[in-house]
Amino acid sequence: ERRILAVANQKGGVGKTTTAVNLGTALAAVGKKVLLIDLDAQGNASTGLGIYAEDREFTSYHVMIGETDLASSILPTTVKGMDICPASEDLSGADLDLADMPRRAHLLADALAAGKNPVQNNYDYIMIDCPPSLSMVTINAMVASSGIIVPLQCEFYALEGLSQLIKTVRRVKATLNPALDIQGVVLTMYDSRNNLSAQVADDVREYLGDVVYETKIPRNVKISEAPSHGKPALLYDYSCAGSQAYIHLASELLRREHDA
Amino acid sequence: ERRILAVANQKGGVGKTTTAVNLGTALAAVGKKVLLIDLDAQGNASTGLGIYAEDREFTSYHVMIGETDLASSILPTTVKGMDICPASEDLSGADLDLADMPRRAHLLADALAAGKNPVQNNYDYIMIDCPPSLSMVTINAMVASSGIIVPLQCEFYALEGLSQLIKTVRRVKATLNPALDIQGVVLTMYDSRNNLSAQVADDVREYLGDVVYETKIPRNVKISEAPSHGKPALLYDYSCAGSQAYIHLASELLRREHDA
Ligand SMILES: Nc1ncnc2c1ncn2[C@@H]1O[C@H](COP(=O)(O)OP(=O)(O)OP(=O)(O)O)[C@@H](O)[C@H]1O
Ligand SMILES: Nc1ncnc2c1ncn2[C@@H]1O[C@H](COP(=O)(O)OP(=O)(O)OP(=O)(O)O)[C@@H](O)[C@H]1O
Ligand SMILES: [Mg+2]
Ligand SMILES: [Mg+2]
Repeated sequence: ERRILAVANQKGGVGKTTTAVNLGTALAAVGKKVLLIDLDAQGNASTGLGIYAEDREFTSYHVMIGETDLASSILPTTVKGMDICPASEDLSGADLDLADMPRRAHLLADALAAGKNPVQNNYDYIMIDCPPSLSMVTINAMVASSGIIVPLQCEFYALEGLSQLIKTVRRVKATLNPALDIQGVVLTMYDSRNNLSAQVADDVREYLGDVVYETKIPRNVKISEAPSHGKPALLYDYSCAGSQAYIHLASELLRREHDA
Repeated sequence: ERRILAVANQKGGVGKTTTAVNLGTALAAVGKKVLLIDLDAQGNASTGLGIYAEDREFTSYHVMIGETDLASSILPTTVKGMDICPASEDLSGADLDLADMPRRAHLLADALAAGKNPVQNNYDYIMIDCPPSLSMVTINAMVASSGIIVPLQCEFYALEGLSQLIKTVRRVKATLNPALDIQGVVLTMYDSRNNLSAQVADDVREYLGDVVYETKIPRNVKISEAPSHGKPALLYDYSCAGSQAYIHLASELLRREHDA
């Protein structure tokens, strides 16, 4: 059963890239074949996996506007079993560039399914790292996906955008992709020393119930150091609290998938 | 001398809203008349100043598409001497809505200067809180401004987007607003206990020199607690390290303006 998961939240800096990179790595570590699609113009996921700007010939932008097929853009990463379709700065103007294209909301979904040997058949999990907006690029990710993983920072401002995100998911499900659901909400940068984290966690579990993963990702400096070495936290420091939390999250995700 | 400052950085979660709200409050505290314009669809600056969604009749979106004039959208805030033009969720679709409008990059600048008694004449400082993207909404803020304040989180991923931001500012300065310059870069969420913060701070000062403010904003839980009370940190806890840092930043900003 192939799974395409969009990692999305229009609130900035909540841990989308960190979750896509590290959860993807944990799934690859247990033998799943993983593709990461970087849809953020900043290209943090590409850099965090050791793919520097000069190595990115074809990117997710070129794929969406139809200049190249998806297979030609895919590169191996520093993680065995995980490939990437890298991002480029062109994505920041994508909303206008895609506006006049036919099937503009389906460009990514079509690219994943195109041809005699569709790219999506070559992977067990496809993770899509989204930019911090509800733009046409993020809509493309939602249309291409069967589930959404929502990283949620344990902060007051981060709670505020949740209802707008859920509204958008409902709208995409009703009009563009009936298979879409929120696969799970993962609490990130959880700091057990301050009340705010616990308060936000309680509010979210009350509001969303079982959709929220048991696993909380703690605030852990090793996680933020790893990208400067072009590696996910799991390769940079396997035993740190952050890496262990992403390993737990992967097993919780697999259990949910199995039970579904 | 009236100053319009855009608080911008396409990297998410770096402290744009926190800086616009608290620096604005610190300027109001020393007697400056301040207007905050919230251009982010999440509306965090509006909420952080106690303006809840149901109180926002006309918003920055309505102003930009020409449905209302700027003066009709302005509300007082919990801070004496600071008004706000609030945001709404409609902004998330703004790039497409503005695409066909004439002078689409100048809509905000025109609204600020419109009429016999232009709104911009009623304030000493106008701070514009931008969304985490280089979209047409952020371009509007850059075209309307005389300076840009760039909050920069002391993290590796945050450094990555800096060159793209500087490139965009140069392009806007060359084609749309010759008066535009980077007024300053402010280091945020600085954590003196970890090396990463110090390393990023050194890298940025080496790359940008004096553009970087001396004042660093420390990571401080009071800052992230304040928005849940609808108040800026300066009103929530005046003596905490975070509030004091924003007061220092305001005096450093005023000194730069005076010397300029
Ligand atoms: N659990 C954690 N502990 C410590 N730092 C973290 C953690 N998760 C993420 N970070 C750091 O916080 C910052 C924001 O995370 P990240 O870039 O993954 O968020 P994002 O949602 O992808 O941001 P954007 O909205 O800009 O795409 C990064 O510098 C990252 O290294
Ligand atoms: N100095 C600080 N210490 C502790 N927490 C902070 C600090 N500055 C900001 N925060 C918190 O970090 C989070 C991100 O800050 P903020 O929302 O201001 O960033 P932003 O750049 O406006 O985000 P976005 O890109 O989503 O607009 C918020 O929850 C805020 O309360
Ligand atoms: Mg990201
Ligand atoms: Mg903000």
